[in-house]
Amino acid sequence: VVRTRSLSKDYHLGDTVVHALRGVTLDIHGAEFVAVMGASGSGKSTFVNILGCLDRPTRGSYELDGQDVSELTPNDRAVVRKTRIGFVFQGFNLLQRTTALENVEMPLHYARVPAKERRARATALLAAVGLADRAHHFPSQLSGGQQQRIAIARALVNKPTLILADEPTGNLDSRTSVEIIEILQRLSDEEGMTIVLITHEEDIARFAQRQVLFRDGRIKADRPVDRR
Amino acid sequence: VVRTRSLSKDYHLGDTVVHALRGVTLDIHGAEFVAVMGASGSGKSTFVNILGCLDRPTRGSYELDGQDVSELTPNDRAVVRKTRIGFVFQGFNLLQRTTALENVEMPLHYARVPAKERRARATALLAAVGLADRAHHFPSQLSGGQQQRIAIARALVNKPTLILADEPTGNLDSRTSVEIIEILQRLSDEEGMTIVLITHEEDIARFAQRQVLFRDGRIKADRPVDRR
Ligand SMILES: Nc1ncnc2c1ncn2[C@@H]1O[C@H](COP(=O)(O)OP(=O)(O)OP(=O)(O)O)[C@@H](O)[C@H]1O
Ligand SMILES: Nc1ncnc2c1ncn2[C@@H]1O[C@H](COP(=O)(O)OP(=O)(O)OP(=O)(O)O)[C@@H](O)[C@H]1O
Ligand SMILES: [Mg+2]
Ligand SMILES: [Mg+2]
Repeated sequence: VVRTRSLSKDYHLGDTVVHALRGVTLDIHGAEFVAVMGASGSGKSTFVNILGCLDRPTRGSYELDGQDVSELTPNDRAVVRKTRIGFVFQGFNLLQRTTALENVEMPLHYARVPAKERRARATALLAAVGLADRAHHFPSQLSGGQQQRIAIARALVNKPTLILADEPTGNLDSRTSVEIIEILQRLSDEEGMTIVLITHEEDIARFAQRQVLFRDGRIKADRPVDRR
Repeated sequence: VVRTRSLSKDYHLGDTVVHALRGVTLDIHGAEFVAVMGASGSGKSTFVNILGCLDRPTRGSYELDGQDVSELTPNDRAVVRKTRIGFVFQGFNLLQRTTALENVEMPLHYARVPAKERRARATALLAAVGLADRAHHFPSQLSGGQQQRIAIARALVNKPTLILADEPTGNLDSRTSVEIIEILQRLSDEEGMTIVLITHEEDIARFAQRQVLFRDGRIKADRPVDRR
């Protein structure tokens, strides 16, 4: 599904260059559940944002489903991003002026799903993350962890083949975290979704099949998880 | 330092009432380090926001340093908030158009500290959280964990007597988390700061002296920590 070869990303800040990625080569296969770990500033979000076509590498190549993503037009890249990839951002990125339910429905708008089906799928997912009773509330009326769960529901609603989740459980208590990760695990096992999950929590990383460790913009370890 | 009696907070949302706090009575003494824990939506941030004079209870009373906070004028409450309390918010709340250094300096502006001293104290704290080399970068140029550490530095810069930290390590790797918490522990032990820290992480909660568990808007447990 994902094939990167020598991805590099440099940020130029005045006289300084920050080498966020330094030649990352990685293959992720369909239906895999990969945990991405590493210290703060080691390049995890930068890498995953490139996988999600939200950003472009400075150098290197990236193929998604066998297609070189850099050869797509910006419009085609936006279509890929909106219809085939689900995101859970580190900062949630919910639309503040729309309700929880409407936030979850949003990806289905881009996929031109009919209104009735949009509503049914979004409602079912809000129930799955334990927030059916808060569907008509705005993000400002929800706790941090509740907002995070809305973001997770939104990432799943258009049944993407690739889910990119950046610290999806950072604001959740252990029990809710495990419930959410079990949802992701089930989606990977039973529906063949490919999941790339950034997490600092060892307990959460154990649910994955494979752990990739970043350090200073490079991959330092790539190992299977013994049991989950 | 903190004395609450039967604090309640209700949010009215159309026909629904959310009882975020249901009669919270708690005393926190000077130089104490208290970890506040509990499930998502259990009322932790609501409670801590009231302690920080960022919000008002629906019912109940709150005394800070022996003074009933509800008898203060809004201006006096703002002075208390800006000069005596340091915050680390769940969503960081950094000013996007100011640099890391200027974000950390901000509380010293309100306290009318001279420019040279502001700069010296902010610079020292950025070094303490490992970000001296990023002082002139904007929040958008920093990773999630880096932004969180800026927020922590800002909370500490005016040497507040009360620090309220809402998930200050949610986006940090274990090693950086422990370094940050050890800074807070040292401030509590050596400089008498009172610390109230919301966290879902058991490993982090063990650094506190006392753990208060919230459930459905009430305190369900209040116990000392055996060792740290
Ligand atoms: N501004 C608001 N308007 C309406 N309801 C709110 C508001 N803020 C919080 N709530 C609700 O009050 C309850 C308690 O929220 P609070 O933010 O205190 O929870 P929390 O314990 O901090 O949760 P988390 O661990 O998810 O951050 C939740 O049900 C939440 O949705
Ligand atoms: N937009 C940007 N402009 C400039 N520098 C950036 C930008 N985004 C990230 N960086 C820098 O690139 C490096 C890698 O950042 P990245 O966000 O990938 O780290 P991370 O591993 O996700 O960290 P964290 O665990 O703190 O979220 C960091 O030094 C960061 O400051
Ligand atoms: Mg990140
Ligand atoms: Mg909260």
